[in-house]
Amino acid sequence: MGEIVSICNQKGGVGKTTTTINLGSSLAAAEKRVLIVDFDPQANTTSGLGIQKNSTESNSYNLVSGIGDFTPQKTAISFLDLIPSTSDLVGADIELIDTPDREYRLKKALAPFVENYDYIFIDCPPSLSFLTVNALTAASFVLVPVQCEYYALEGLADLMKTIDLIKQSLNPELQVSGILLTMFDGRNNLSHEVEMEIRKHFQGTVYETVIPRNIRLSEAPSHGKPVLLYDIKSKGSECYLELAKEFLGRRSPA
Amino acid sequence: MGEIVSICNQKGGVGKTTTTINLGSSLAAAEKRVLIVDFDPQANTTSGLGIQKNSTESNSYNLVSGIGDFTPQKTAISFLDLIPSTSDLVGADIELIDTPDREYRLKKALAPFVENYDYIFIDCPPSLSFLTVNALTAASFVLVPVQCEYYALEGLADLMKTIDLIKQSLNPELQVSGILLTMFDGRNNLSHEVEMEIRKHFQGTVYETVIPRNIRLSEAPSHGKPVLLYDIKSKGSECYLELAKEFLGRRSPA
Ligand SMILES: Nc1ncnc2c1ncn2[C@@H]1O[C@H](COP(=O)(O)OP(=O)(O)OP(=O)(O)O)[C@@H](O)[C@H]1O
Ligand SMILES: Nc1ncnc2c1ncn2[C@@H]1O[C@H](COP(=O)(O)OP(=O)(O)OP(=O)(O)O)[C@@H](O)[C@H]1O
Ligand SMILES: [Mg+2]
Ligand SMILES: [Mg+2]
Repeated sequence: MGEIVSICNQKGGVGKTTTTINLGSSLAAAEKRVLIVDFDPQANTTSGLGIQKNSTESNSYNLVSGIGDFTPQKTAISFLDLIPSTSDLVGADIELIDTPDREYRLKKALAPFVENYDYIFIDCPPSLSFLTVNALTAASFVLVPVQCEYYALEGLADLMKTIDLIKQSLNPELQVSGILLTMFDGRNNLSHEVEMEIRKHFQGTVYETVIPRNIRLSEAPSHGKPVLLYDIKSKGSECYLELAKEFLGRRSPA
Repeated sequence: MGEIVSICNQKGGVGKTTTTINLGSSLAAAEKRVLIVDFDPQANTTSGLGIQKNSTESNSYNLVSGIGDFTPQKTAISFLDLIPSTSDLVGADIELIDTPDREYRLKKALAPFVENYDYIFIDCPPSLSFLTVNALTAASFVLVPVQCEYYALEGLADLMKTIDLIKQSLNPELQVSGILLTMFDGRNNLSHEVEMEIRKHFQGTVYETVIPRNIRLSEAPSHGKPVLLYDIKSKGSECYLELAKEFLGRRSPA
């Protein structure tokens, strides 16, 4: 049965989209069946996989509004499908405000797909709004990318409280799959200090794999490809393959 | 009369908070009276200026809800005051959903402060939600920081459309003060390509001053200080002082 994993952090620019695309495609390379849901109206995951925004009816807005017959889109990577985003998603929270089950819309909408995939990843927008609450309610795991910078560190405690609240009120099965350190720059103290601080405070929930700052990761999206296809020899690609191994290792039955 | 400037971009992590703090404090160093409103529930501007979040009644949630008697907080920098943020701000859009003038709350709330300051800067969250719409409705200018990366470039066209919509429907006076290129890294092609692309498409609205990627800018917030106080000799500090000069130059009567 497919496992739903939300990639969340309300702090902006911490590597949510980059992790969704590159962890997703590394698992697909290992022939795991992966579905990615782009749940951010910015649609960065959609364009990072080379797909036009607003180009199909089977998009994440129609998914959560319960409209239409659904076929996820194939991508250039076998074993990796996508439900693309659309700018309509911006209005979803206001439109669905009076719906009785508004927080469970995504969970219900994804139920038919769970048996066709091993993993379903949801890329979230940088906020704690309706879309992110829906993603956390639908998921069994949440993966939290954290940039090795001060503001990202500061926001982590708030995010963990929010995850706890969702676990208590909307989704008792929700567990933290792990905190992922991103954009680590070994040449500066700040990255080392932030890593130390996070490993101390969140012992046991931090991935061993650390994603370094690597220019290939920020070039790949302009070619509409995951870094695995753009430059497999790069440090960025190597580290996301490492992460995929660790991610699978954490899941296999103890 | 004080000019209200919103610092906006729905793309996360592009340097909105860093620009609000460092442009604000550079203008204060030039003895302009500056008020900063932290309108992001993450409260990064608040902590970046060394002030505790949720520590005062005169916060941006009470400002927009119309509660209480207001005195902006003094900061460690003379001529620079702050209306800090609080996590309560997360709920403001749902709470004020039925208020008739919901988009004009901030504009009305800031009116009494306009004659006491030369500039009022509003740091926005990474979204196009109620808070950002309020900030764009209150402002006479909008300054758009853009990271020199692909996703930030991609989102710019959408943002400009949104600004146009606000200008037509809610705030006819709104003008784009300028697009500011941030985290520019001269060693990589991507930064140069993005700069070229933006200067071509948005001719005339891009600041000449470019903010380089500079480690001092990301270290300063952990000391609760603008970069001017943390390391005045740094490239980051120099460039924000340059920006302040250019910002003032654009404003003086032609
Ligand atoms: N390890 C890395 N090294 C270098 N650049 C990176 C790395 N990870 C991400 N980036 C770049 O940094 C920027 C921010 O990353 P990304 O867009 O994935 O973050 P996000 O959390 O999804 O942002 P948002 O909050 O806007 O959704 C992007 O331009 C991306 O290409
Ligand atoms: N020019 C720069 N050089 C190096 N680091 C920078 C620079 N500008 C900002 N930063 C760092 O990059 C991160 C993102 O910047 P910042 O938080 O100001 O962006 P933001 O747009 O306000 O983010 P959000 O969308 O979450 O509000 C921060 O950790 C900040 O310290
Ligand atoms: Mg993203
Ligand atoms: Mg910010």
